Amino acid sequence: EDIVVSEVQLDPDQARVTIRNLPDVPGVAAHVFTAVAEGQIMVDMIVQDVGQGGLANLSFTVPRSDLDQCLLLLREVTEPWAGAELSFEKQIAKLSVMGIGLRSHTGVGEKMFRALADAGVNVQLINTSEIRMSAIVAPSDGQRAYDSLIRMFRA
Amino acid sequence: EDIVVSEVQLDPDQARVTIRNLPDVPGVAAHVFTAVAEGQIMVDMIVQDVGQGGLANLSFTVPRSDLDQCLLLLREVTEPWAGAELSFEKQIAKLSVMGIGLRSHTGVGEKMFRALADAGVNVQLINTSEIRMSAIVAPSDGQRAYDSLIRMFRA
Ligand SMILES: C[C@@H](O)[C@H](N)C(=O)O
Ligand SMILES: C[C@@H](O)[C@H](N)C(=O)O
Repeated sequence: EDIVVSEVQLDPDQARVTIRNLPDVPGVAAHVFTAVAEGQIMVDMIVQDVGQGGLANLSFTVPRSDLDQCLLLLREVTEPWAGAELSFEKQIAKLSVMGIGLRSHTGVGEKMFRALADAGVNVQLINTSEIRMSAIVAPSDGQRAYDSLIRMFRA
Repeated sequence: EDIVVSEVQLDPDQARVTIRNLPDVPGVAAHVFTAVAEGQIMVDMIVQDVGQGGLANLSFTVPRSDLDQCLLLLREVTEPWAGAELSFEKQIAKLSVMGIGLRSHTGVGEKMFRALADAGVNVQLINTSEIRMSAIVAPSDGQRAYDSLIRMFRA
């Protein structure tokens, strides 16, 4: 059985914000998160993949109750960046598989994504570390994804 | 002083792989990570931001010594996906700020990114959780980024 995975979590209370076409230069992430911190907004998961052509995209999650305030701050901070596009998803479901040594146990990621796939759940965002692997899915998929992960990891 | 941040780490021994234009449908992430797991390859940081137009990008890091094997497996698994593009960076520097409650302390992300910005370091990828915030930067920026983070967090 899977003793490396200690817990499976479903967090249905966050929202996701995405900023596309940020200038991919030093200081931009700092500007964004300084603005968000000024709003006392808790940022949970930040995801940025590599940029292309001098532009980068950035997504992060916040408590749903902070979304409006967050968007207000972001509109202001992204205003000087002409091409930047702000978008958001008010309802998301965040699934997390937690444990220790999740990367040295090469099977955990595979199992997590297979469990989600078997449940027909599309993975929208991924963010992982050695102790927590998280996937964002549509809110309507949250429960089914959670059940599938529980079965997979017998957590 | 910052008691919430317990440690700053520089990991100069990983490589980054990116797959662009993956079909954004259930089962794709599972396929990718099953293939990688079959190669016994340790995946550290996985980052996937939201897709667009039915396509998604996915990046992850592996030990540099596993890069060639990883690319071999990925070429095979992505072959059926016509538009998928594989790219990689053999040398990266991964900076991590570690502690507890990193998201509830709204200042930590802001400080981390400001420290990197002040050092003139461009952030290529971001992956965060409550206990670890990681940024991938160019290998030539690794030491300077590390020094700047140490100063910021007096860790
Ligand atoms: C996009 C953003 O992360 C930028 N590369 C920065 O370093 O701030
Ligand atoms: C791109 C990949 O994550 C896909 N959305 C999946 O669910 O497998």
